Amino acid sequence: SIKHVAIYGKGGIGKSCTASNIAAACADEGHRVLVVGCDPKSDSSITLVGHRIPTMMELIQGGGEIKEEDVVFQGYKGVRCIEVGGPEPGVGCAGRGIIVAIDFLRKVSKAMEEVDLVLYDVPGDIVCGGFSAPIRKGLVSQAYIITSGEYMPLYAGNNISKGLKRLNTPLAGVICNSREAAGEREIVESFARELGSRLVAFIPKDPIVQECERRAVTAIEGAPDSKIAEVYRALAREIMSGAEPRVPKPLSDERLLELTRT
Amino acid sequence: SIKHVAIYGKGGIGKSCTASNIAAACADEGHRVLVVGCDPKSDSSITLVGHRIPTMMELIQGGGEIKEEDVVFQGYKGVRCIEVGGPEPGVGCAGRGIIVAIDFLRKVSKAMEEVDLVLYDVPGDIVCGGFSAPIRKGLVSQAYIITSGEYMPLYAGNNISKGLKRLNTPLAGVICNSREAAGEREIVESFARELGSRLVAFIPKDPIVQECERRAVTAIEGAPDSKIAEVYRALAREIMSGAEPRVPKPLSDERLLELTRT
Ligand SMILES: Nc1ncnc2c1ncn2[C@@H]1O[C@H](COP(=O)(O)OP(=O)(O)O)[C@@H](O)[C@H]1O
Ligand SMILES: Nc1ncnc2c1ncn2[C@@H]1O[C@H](COP(=O)(O)OP(=O)(O)O)[C@@H](O)[C@H]1O
Ligand code: SF4
Ligand SMILES: [Mg+2]
Ligand SMILES: [Mg+2]
Repeated sequence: SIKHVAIYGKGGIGKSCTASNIAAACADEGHRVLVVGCDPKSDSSITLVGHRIPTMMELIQGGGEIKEEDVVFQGYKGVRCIEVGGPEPGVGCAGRGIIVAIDFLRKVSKAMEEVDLVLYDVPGDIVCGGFSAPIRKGLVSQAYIITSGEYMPLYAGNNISKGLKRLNTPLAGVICNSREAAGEREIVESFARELGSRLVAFIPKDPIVQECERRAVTAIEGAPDSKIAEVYRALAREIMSGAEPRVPKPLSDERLLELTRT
Repeated sequence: SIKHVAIYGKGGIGKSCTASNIAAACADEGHRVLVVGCDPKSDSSITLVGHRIPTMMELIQGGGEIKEEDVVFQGYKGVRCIEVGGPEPGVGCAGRGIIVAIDFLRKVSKAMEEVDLVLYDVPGDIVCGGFSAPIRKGLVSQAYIITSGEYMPLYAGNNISKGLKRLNTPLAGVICNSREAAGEREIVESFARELGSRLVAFIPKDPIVQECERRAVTAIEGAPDSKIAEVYRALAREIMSGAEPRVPKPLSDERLLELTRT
């Protein structure tokens, strides 16, 4: 059966970078992967395809007939990518856009069925009904929260876990994308444990990631023998082998402050 | 006539800190101020009131009769504060919450009429129809964008300007809250100029701000003779004397990348 996995986290924390490297690592192991970019920044697929691709919302708003090859793009080792795109600034609903795009994709393409893994890259700054659309539509079977040891990304992560709890959706694990903050690993391990989950990956901050990004490739493709590529491969295996996802138990605001003050 | 001013910017860029210091500086000059916190983090008023205050959404969701003193709190030199609060994570719409809260406030209180300045502290990570609610409802007469010289906050600022343009709302100016990035002042000055606006304040990064925040006071109250307090006072005078707000001309994605690569 197809795994539908969402990666949620604060803007700028490393969702797209991590998701695209996971996708590339899974493709290396022979899995068929579809990446669905749900961030209005539409930058989930640049390192997989080699350049920015048109968004579904741009195409839908433009009118006219749309075929599968207008929205689904193939990248590294056959990874397929779509970018939902954002609402028209100031008027639309980012969340409704995700639903419109997914419904449209189903009409023009079989991409959602002919894969082993669908990865949703979703911003977690605002945990509203809109951004939880992939979950409310019953698409996502498990979610990962990506954070660092700093207060703001943890606050966003905790808020995401409140949304997951409210929607009775299991949390499969917490990923720490290191910002080299003091005591980061212990803080994020405690955070994951208190949520009733666990830390599934500690991704070091590594300049190779940005070098590859500048060349519009993932670290998996651009530096396959590097230590960081191995970290992404291990995370990809974890995601495909499946953890025991559990509905999270969010922390109180006081506890979250305590945890980051240590 | 009452000035309704919105301050938009990416999460963590310094909206609440800047808005509360502006409010305190305006109160020092004898202006009557109301701060409306529209960020689901509900931390716009902590340094004005001295502690976190209950949010309107919590009270409204709790049911029961609500009086003015349950939602409107007085802080430093009589500054009045309300926190809208966020949607229930995963289900509500952060934007609709703002409209519900403002309509409710009007029913229980005259706070919106008995002031000279209403400051809306609004997150700008997602520029959807929801967060532009204060604008669409005709409340906000002018907006300020707060950013640093880094790509992510500038990207959010540019997206906000697209929303302002779409809603034909004037941009009164750009505020740079320094992150001490290389060439920051020049980058943000160019950004402001190309939007058809101008840089109205360059706020240095200053440890006094965080020291005061830990004591739950603004820099205006906690360090009135400091250089940073003077910067906030100058910005407060700029906001009250009014710039010539103009509808912005957003930059293209390519130009924005170019600007931050210099
Ligand atoms: N492990 C890492 N080491 C170094 N840089 C990283 C790492 N992960 C992400 N980054 C950098 O952080 C920035 C933000 O990452 P991105 O994936 O775009 O965040 P998001 O999708 O959450 O907004 C990118 O420039 C990326 O190169
Ligand atoms: N000029 C400044 N100098 C030093 N620290 C600052 C400054 N402005 C904001 N900060 C700090 O940055 C953090 C984020 O600011 P905040 O106002 O909460 O952001 P936002 O409301 O945009 O999410 C706070 O901890 C605050 O103390
Ligand atoms: S549901 Fe979320 S994305 Fe949609 S309009 Fe409301 S706040 Fe914006
Ligand atoms: Mg991204
Ligand atoms: Mg704030």
